[in-house]
Amino acid sequence: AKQFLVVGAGRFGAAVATTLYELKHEVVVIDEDEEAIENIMDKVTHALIADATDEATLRKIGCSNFDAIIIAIGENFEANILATVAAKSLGAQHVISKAKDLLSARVLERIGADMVIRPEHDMGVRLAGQLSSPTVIDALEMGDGHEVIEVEISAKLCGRLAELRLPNRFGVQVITVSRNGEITVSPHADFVLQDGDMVLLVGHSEAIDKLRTYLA
Amino acid sequence: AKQFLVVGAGRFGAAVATTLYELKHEVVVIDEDEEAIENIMDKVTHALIADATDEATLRKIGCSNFDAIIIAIGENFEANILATVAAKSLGAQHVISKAKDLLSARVLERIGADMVIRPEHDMGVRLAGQLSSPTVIDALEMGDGHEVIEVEISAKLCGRLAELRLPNRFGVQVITVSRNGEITVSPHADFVLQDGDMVLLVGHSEAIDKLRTYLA
Ligand SMILES: Nc1ncnc2c1ncn2[C@@H]1O[C@H](COP(=O)(O)OP(=O)(O)OP(=O)(O)O)[C@@H](O)[C@H]1O
Ligand SMILES: Nc1ncnc2c1ncn2[C@@H]1O[C@H](COP(=O)(O)OP(=O)(O)OP(=O)(O)O)[C@@H](O)[C@H]1O
Repeated sequence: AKQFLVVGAGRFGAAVATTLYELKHEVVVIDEDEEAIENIMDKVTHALIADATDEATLRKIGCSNFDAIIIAIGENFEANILATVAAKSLGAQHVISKAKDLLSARVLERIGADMVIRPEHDMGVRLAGQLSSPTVIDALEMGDGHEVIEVEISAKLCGRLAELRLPNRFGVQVITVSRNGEITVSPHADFVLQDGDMVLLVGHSEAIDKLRTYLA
Repeated sequence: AKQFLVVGAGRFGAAVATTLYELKHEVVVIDEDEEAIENIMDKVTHALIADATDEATLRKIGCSNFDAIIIAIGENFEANILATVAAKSLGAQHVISKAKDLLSARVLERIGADMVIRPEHDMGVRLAGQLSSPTVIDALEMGDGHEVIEVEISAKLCGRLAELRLPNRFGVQVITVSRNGEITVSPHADFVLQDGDMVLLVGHSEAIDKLRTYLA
């Protein structure tokens, strides 16, 4: 189990804190609003009413003991900046800050936040990706330039794998096929893809893009 | 290319609209705020100043012509409800509504929204999942109860696949291994996993959970 500090128990901060606690980690939450602390105190390890911009408070809590610190303050940008700077200077390994817009995100990156999240914007981009190609249900980018996509088979991809020649035409390989709850890993060249099969394909990101365009 | 209507050009709505337009779809945006429309009009197909609760306006735009309608109004819950109801009654195929909290989400589901998103909450849950098991870099849930996870190999999973016996011990199979930019699909039983390899594993969701607990 790991230890996390969450600063700000708004909708985003509270969701991070309670989910980490459900996953059996130790979670400390601070917020200057009494009501926010009352709502969360039985769902995390510790919840304290405190001002995150007060360096003495952060020093007492011990920033360097946490695997990550999440600064989930939105509207009060000055408080977000001060808390992020204080956490980094007190030795926090990994600081993740929420930004309310692109400009704030740029400033937070420059002052040392290890990761910056814009919940509304990032969620909007993710939804657009899902709506854009419904045949591509989900995708997973691997760190090395390869990508895996989950595709629901329609007429364009029905038939024997040997005849579809996906590696030659696109540079992608089928790694699993799932039909009626049964999964086949590394299907043979004689396997016949049918309408409605859920298939995982892997390839270089450019190859996957070529396939996405063909399917759109 | 598909057609989308986005109601409300706040941070979430604007991100959905501009991303769909960049992916070459037709996007119409309406918002009652002139400044929001000015900021977005050169990044989408059409942007109109209008009140989304006015049924005559929605009838003129033609709700049933869109592949999906995204109602991205947050604070003004009454407007969100009225726009969602009007869109469904005018024949919209797929209505996605943003909710500002759990209670609003429940109401929107009951009045007919096909999908409800809480950007701050949903992003918080997603971040917690990523922080909880850093060895599990990403995951993809397949519709049929199977899941694929991307794991960075550490001491707990080093060694020959035949000796690790992952299918017997956890019910999971290695489908790809990526090392220094080279990807191996369906590795042989003699393949030796090394520290730092990026590996994709597939299995039933319960089996993947067992592995996640072992790795945490
Ligand atoms: N200096 C501070 N110290 C501690 N907590 C703070 C400080 N400033 C703001 N907060 C808290 O941070 C929380 C989140 O603030 P924010 O302005 O992002 O609200 P929000 O928009 O409701 O957040 P969300 O969009 O995640 O729901 C609030 O509960 C607020 O009390
Ligand atoms: N009846 C309406 N008709 C059209 N647009 C509306 C209506 N009511 C609100 N809006 C618009 O919806 C947009 C989003 O409203 P919301 O209250 O969610 O703002 P927000 O919190 O800034 O959104 P986000 O969190 O996505 O940035 C605003 O630009 C607002 O002008």
